[in-house]
Amino acid sequence: ARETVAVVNQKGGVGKTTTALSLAAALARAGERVLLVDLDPQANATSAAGLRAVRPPSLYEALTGAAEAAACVRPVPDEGFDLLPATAALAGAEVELAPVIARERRLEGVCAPLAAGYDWLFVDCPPSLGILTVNALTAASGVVVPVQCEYLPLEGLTQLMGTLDLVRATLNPRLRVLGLALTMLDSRTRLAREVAADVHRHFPDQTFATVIPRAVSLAEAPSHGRTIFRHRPDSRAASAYRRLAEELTARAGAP
Amino acid sequence: ARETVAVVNQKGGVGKTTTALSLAAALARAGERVLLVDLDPQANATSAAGLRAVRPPSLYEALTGAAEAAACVRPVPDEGFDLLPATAALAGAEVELAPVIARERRLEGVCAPLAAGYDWLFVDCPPSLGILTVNALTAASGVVVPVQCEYLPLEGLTQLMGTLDLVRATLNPRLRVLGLALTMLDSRTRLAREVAADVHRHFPDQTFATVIPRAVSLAEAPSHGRTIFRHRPDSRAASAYRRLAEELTARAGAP
Ligand SMILES: Nc1ncnc2c1ncn2[C@@H]1O[C@H](COP(=O)(O)OP(=O)(O)OP(=O)(O)O)[C@@H](O)[C@H]1O
Ligand SMILES: Nc1ncnc2c1ncn2[C@@H]1O[C@H](COP(=O)(O)OP(=O)(O)OP(=O)(O)O)[C@@H](O)[C@H]1O
Ligand SMILES: [Mg+2]
Ligand SMILES: [Mg+2]
Repeated sequence: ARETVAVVNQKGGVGKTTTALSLAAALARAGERVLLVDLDPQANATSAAGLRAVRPPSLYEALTGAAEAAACVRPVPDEGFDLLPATAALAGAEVELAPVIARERRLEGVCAPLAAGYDWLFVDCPPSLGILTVNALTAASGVVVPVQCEYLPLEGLTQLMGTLDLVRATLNPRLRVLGLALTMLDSRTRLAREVAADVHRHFPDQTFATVIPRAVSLAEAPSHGRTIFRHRPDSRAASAYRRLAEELTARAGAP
Repeated sequence: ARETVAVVNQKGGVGKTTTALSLAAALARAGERVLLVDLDPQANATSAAGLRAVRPPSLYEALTGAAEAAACVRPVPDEGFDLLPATAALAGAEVELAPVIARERRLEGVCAPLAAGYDWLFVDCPPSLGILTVNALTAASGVVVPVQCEYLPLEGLTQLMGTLDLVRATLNPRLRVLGLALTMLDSRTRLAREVAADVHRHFPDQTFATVIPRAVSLAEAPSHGRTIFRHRPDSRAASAYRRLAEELTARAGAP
């Protein structure tokens, strides 16, 4: 694959799932071969992609070695990308993997045989910096960090950058930040504009120029099991994620 | 204490921290003795209460037995409640506690000697159903569940209720739901009204009548290290949390 992108931020509700899903869908519509890996036991990406009652084998079986990774992948109807789905069983993986040798490399092992079949892999991470997220950072070639334009989310960025440095030093030297994406921007509020300006000031080169606006269409789409491109293809939100996908492509490694 | 309240929801960014903090502050202003326990390694409640560079001992030292619980508690200036603060070290607790006998009862042991000194204990939980949250559910007498009025947060409610049943059956028979609080309601959007109606339909008795509106003042307050009652005391947001505190008091056990 050209890039294996971990979509990561330990702060809750900042748009990781929405961003991973929408980037995967945008690139698939541009003709790329895309695999979305749902690494969150809450399985929001799986549900938002329209897969509601996922039976094994899922990512859990692939991580624990109970099934071949390829057997767990399924196509997402009408969207054009593939999905490696999560189930609630993944919650047990954090504890079950704790004593395993090289426990941070399990996802790397799952993705390795799949990477040749896709141009892009996206990994939707849970809101924590625990074993699952570290697995994503170890398997990834780069990270995209959704940043919600409010104070508490901004505070978490420093800790996240420290974790990236640590993973780069101990587990994955090739890991880099592909970009910070400002999400859910409500540009009418001064707080949002101030936080956005702060992020630009501290991370001038890394912050994507494209900003994702706050848009109820993005919150509605999961209830229909559709991405924004099927729910509201002509919306500002859809074109924002299309532009973000183009920016990401420009920053990514050569095809 | 009259109640030890776990503020819980594994979905990220639904208002757990804002609700735990604002309820603690509202009750303190009503003359109650209140302790807020920050159980999240991201320490958002600690930071939002104005404590920025917390040195040990913190909740981490209390949980691991390295320090007495009482030695870790500190008053929050100008707010009138006490805080048992979190630090990033708590992230290690999930893994460190995994092999410990009765690991789900650590927080119960921390809270037990403190409970006599307060009318209310509030525990702000991280966005997961891992060992830390299970500790909160085991130590608590009741839970308050903030529910953000969107689809993905609604999906997580069923899983949460299953976890509460499991904890009630295996660890804490007295655990009950004190209420579901609809948060961040943007009543102009049909999605929010539909989700709110859904929650009322499925949980008619448990849903608080008070709804917390979406209000930028609540997102701004943490940047000043103040609760809404010092940041915007006359706002709709402040009076909403005051009313929520009154509703909670009516449902709580006898003083
Ligand atoms: N730009 C946006 N405008 C409006 N709502 C949005 C936007 N992006 C995401 N949402 C909604 O906000 C909520 C949180 O988003 P999302 O679930 O993508 O965040 P997350 O970081 O993956 O959360 P978690 O930490 O729980 O995994 C969801 O209900 C989602 O549908
Ligand atoms: N009613 C509201 N109106 C507007 N913003 C709000 C409201 N309640 C909370 N916020 C803001 O929304 C963001 C998420 O809220 P909060 O941190 O309280 O949620 P949480 O459930 O504790 O998140 P996490 O899962 O990361 O612990 C924060 O930036 C907060 O300041
Ligand atoms: Mg998510
Ligand atoms: Mg929180």
